[in-house]
Amino acid sequence: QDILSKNNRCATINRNYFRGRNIFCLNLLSSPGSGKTTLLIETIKALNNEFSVSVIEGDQQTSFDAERIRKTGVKAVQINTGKGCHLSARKIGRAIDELKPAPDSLLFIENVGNLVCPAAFDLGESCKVVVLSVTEGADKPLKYPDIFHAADLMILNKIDLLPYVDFDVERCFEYARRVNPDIQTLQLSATKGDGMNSWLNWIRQHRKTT
Amino acid sequence: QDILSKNNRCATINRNYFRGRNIFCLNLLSSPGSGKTTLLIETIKALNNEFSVSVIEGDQQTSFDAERIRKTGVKAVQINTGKGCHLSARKIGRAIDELKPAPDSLLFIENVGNLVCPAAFDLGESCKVVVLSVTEGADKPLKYPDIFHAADLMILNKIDLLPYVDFDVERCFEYARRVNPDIQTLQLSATKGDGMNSWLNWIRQHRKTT
Ligand SMILES: Nc1nc2c(ncn2[C@@H]2O[C@H](COP(=O)(O)OP(=O)(O)OP(=O)(O)O)[C@@H](O)[C@H]2O)c(=O)[nH]1
Ligand SMILES: Nc1nc2c(ncn2[C@@H]2O[C@H](COP(=O)(O)OP(=O)(O)OP(=O)(O)O)[C@@H](O)[C@H]2O)c(=O)[nH]1
Ligand SMILES: [Mg+2]
Ligand SMILES: [Mg+2]
Ligand SMILES: [Zn+2]
Ligand SMILES: [Zn+2]
Repeated sequence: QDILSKNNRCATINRNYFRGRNIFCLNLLSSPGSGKTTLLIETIKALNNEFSVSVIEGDQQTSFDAERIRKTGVKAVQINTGKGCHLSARKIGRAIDELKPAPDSLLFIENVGNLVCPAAFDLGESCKVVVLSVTEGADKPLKYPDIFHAADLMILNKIDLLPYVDFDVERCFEYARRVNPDIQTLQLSATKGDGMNSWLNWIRQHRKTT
Repeated sequence: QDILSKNNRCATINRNYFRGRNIFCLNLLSSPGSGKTTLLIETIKALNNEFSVSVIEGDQQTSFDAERIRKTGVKAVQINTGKGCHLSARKIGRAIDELKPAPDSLLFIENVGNLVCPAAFDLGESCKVVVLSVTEGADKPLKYPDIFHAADLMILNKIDLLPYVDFDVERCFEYARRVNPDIQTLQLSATKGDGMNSWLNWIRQHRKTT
């Protein structure tokens, strides 16, 4: 319990930093390979003229994801967690010092691919967004409930693969609402572009109201 | 560190239990939704007349997976880990008491869907098998190296979806061998059946030699 209370103190410092500079910070969560980085790249391409965007990447090893993000032209810092299975608010605090995100900007944190532990660690973000891909099965919200309970928005990704998998979209969203009645839901394909507009509008809208 | 040494003492007890009864125990690891349960169901259907099979299921919540396994006619015990992100040897020890797997049998442990933490916890198994699906991306062995380093076998699943995703099979296997030069690799489709024979033969062969 001591780890969480230390983490929450750092999270409060981060949140005050973001609020003081009007930075809208999103914490992206998912299983490994659900499409977080692909979604971020397409999001940056669509919003880059509208907002200043920067990204903090979290992975056990490699800086592949930060390198993919930097190719879009925006700043990205890579955190390697080693044996660690989630990002902590302390690590984010240090990354913010390095990244120096602009005031009034969008900051995306791509967490380590893990549907369990990141749910418990507040990073100081404005909202948590959980990404689930249709290839993982519709039962995940009930089997891995904590992260769907902690999320403000659930994005169902890879809907271009729906013709090839056995996946019931409405049932999956119903499961998510069973775990978290307030969760909002969107469906899209990060590679094909379907549904991206509803995600971009969600960002525009929540940036103002959060 | 104390957690791991306590776990390892329980793992040794489990391993002696298995050895004493000639039980071949496999610990299946993957991201959420890579296809562990689907693979187990198809494996049981193929081997059920040859061996006695039983299964220990690990999930944060629900007993969906144990119920799916029981529909094949074999015994299954469900462990719910709650906030826990991996199975421990102690939990397996208790499940063995409940399950009472037959001598000379096959015992599958389906771990919690998580490519990070389960790598560090010895359950007393004969071998660790990591399942990766083609929809997750070929970079996973380098980004989540510990679990590929710990595994004896890597199964690439959902190869029926290769035509619809950008995935280089040889590169992925090369990445896995970079992290673990001794890892063996197989590719299959648990739903379509392609490649299942090489997996069944791997089981038959390793059961004798391990
Ligand atoms: N068909 C399809 N593939 C997608 C989509 N989005 C991502 N992918 C593919 O899914 C794989 C993983 O994508 P990434 O963006 O690397 O996933 P990630 O969540 O960032 O993965 P980690 O950071 O390793 O946890 C890649 O092969 C992508 O091309 C999509 O909408 N449709
Ligand atoms: N196309 C295709 N889909 C598959 C294959 N194997 C599994 N699936 C699908 O993948 C989804 C997840 O399968 P599961 O077997 O539940 O995966 P799991 O690894 O047991 O998931 P968790 O226990 O929740 O971590 C389901 O929709 C399956 O139908 C395959 O070889 N090809
Ligand atoms: Mg990524
Ligand atoms: Mg399963
Ligand atoms: Zn963890
Ligand atoms: Zn863990």
